[in-house]
Amino acid sequence: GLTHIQVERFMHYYHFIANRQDRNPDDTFTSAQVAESAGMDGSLVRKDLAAINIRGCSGRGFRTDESLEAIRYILGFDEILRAVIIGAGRLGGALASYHSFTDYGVEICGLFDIAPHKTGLTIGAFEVRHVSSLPNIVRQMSASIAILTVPPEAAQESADNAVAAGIRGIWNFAGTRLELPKDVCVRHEHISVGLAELGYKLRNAT
Amino acid sequence: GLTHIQVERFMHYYHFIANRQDRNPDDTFTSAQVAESAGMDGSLVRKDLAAINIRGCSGRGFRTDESLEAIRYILGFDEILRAVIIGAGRLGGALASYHSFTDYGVEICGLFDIAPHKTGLTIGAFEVRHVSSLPNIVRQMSASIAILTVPPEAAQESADNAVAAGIRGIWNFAGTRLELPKDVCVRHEHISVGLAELGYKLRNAT
Ligand SMILES: NC(=O)c1ccc[n+]([C@@H]2O[C@H](COP(=O)([O-])OP(=O)(O)OC[C@H]3O[C@@H](n4cnc5c(N)ncnc54)[C@H](O)[C@@H]3O)[C@@H](O)[C@H]2O)c1
Ligand SMILES: NC(=O)c1ccc[n+]([C@@H]2O[C@H](COP(=O)([O-])OP(=O)(O)OC[C@H]3O[C@@H](n4cnc5c(N)ncnc54)[C@H](O)[C@@H]3O)[C@@H](O)[C@H]2O)c1
Repeated sequence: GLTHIQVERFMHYYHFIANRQDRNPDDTFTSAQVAESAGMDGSLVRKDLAAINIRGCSGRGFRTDESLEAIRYILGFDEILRAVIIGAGRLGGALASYHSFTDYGVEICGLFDIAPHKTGLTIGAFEVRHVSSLPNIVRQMSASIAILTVPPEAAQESADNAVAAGIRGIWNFAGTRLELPKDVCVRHEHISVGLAELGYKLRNAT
Repeated sequence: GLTHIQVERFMHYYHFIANRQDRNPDDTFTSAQVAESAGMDGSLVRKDLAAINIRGCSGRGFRTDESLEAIRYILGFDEILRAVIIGAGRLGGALASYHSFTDYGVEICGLFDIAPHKTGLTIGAFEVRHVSSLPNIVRQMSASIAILTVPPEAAQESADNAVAAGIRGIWNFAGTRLELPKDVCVRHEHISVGLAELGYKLRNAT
């Protein structure tokens, strides 16, 4: 299987390729182009693509459509997983209105909050539900992922509720450590790497 | 200098180390622990740390405080850069209220919007200003980074205004390609890698 770091690299390639504006059916790209956009070595790009049976033609490079399909396949994007968002505040609302998660085969199927005045509000395509209805929705939808966008002090309790409801994967934006059963996977999201890269370039500009 | 991919790895290490709960002044960690958390190879972790003069003591591992300081130094986190946020909607508001950017040496110094009804609203510690005041604030504050959290159709125009005002780095959340002068750097943010990693683990769970 792939390591996290390999998944990260394939996501770099995915975004690079998906953003190619002049994508006609015969569009091609070179490992040098990918390497430059990701600040990587071209040989590692070629090695990763070869590992998923994508090889370039000398003089032409890699085929865009074929590469995108192979990456989607290895990352499982055509196998739909359902996710709930817990915490319908600013960040939760932004994620609920964001359409790109379906590109990765993840469908948001519910948006939850604890504040009574938020229940029933419409955010994007979702009506905010009270957290007490989380177990029912998770079961009905066979949701496997919970996205935590609650304040830090509510994160552990929200994670516990999600796991009790049947959730097996947690994408945690609240920045706190979580105590979780061994069979539950977690990713802590710090929206920061792009900023650190920008900062590095600006601080080291000649 | 570091490549983007190296900056990404140092950010992995930074978050791993910064999150160690039992950090007393003598706290140590092993490359195996870092490798496991990042899904990487331990030897690459050791190679990266050695490149910034951090070496472990056999039997004890790497010193937490020393490693954190060395990573902060190489990434330039003690050199303050100022940033403005353009687009005071859900995502912009969430980023404006988020305190972690100062960990990376980035200070938000203004939050802007085009909608008249948003001007004067308080979000987090900021009073929303109209975009017409962007050039003045950027100059007064010597801001070098613009964070774009506007709708896709407004992204190019917002980038143009920011660059005209003196901005040299753009962190773009709007998902569109941007035409920019050669001396302006850009990072496109797709908050997605953590979700792809979670999805991969769940789809491949044995
Ligand atoms: N880089 C990042 O990862 C990043 C960036 C921005 C914000 N954040 C974090 O994301 C979280 C949300 O930020 P925000 O600006 O949207 O905050 P917010 O205050 O706008 O929203 C939080 C929402 O959670 C709800 N809530 C509180 N307790 C709850 C519970 N037990 N169950 C369900 N809902 C509950 C609140 O009613 C509120 O609507 C915070 O922890 C913040 O620090 C992380
Ligand atoms: N993974 C990601 O990168 C990610 C996740 C969520 C949202 N997004 C994107 O972030 C952007 C903002 O999302 P949101 O949910 O906060 O939207 P939003 O509608 O809540 O906020 C957009 C704000 O931008 C303002 N605005 C419009 N034109 C402007 C201009 N020319 N100058 C200044 N302000 C202007 C609007 O008045 C509004 O307040 C969208 O492009 C969205 O697709 C990206």
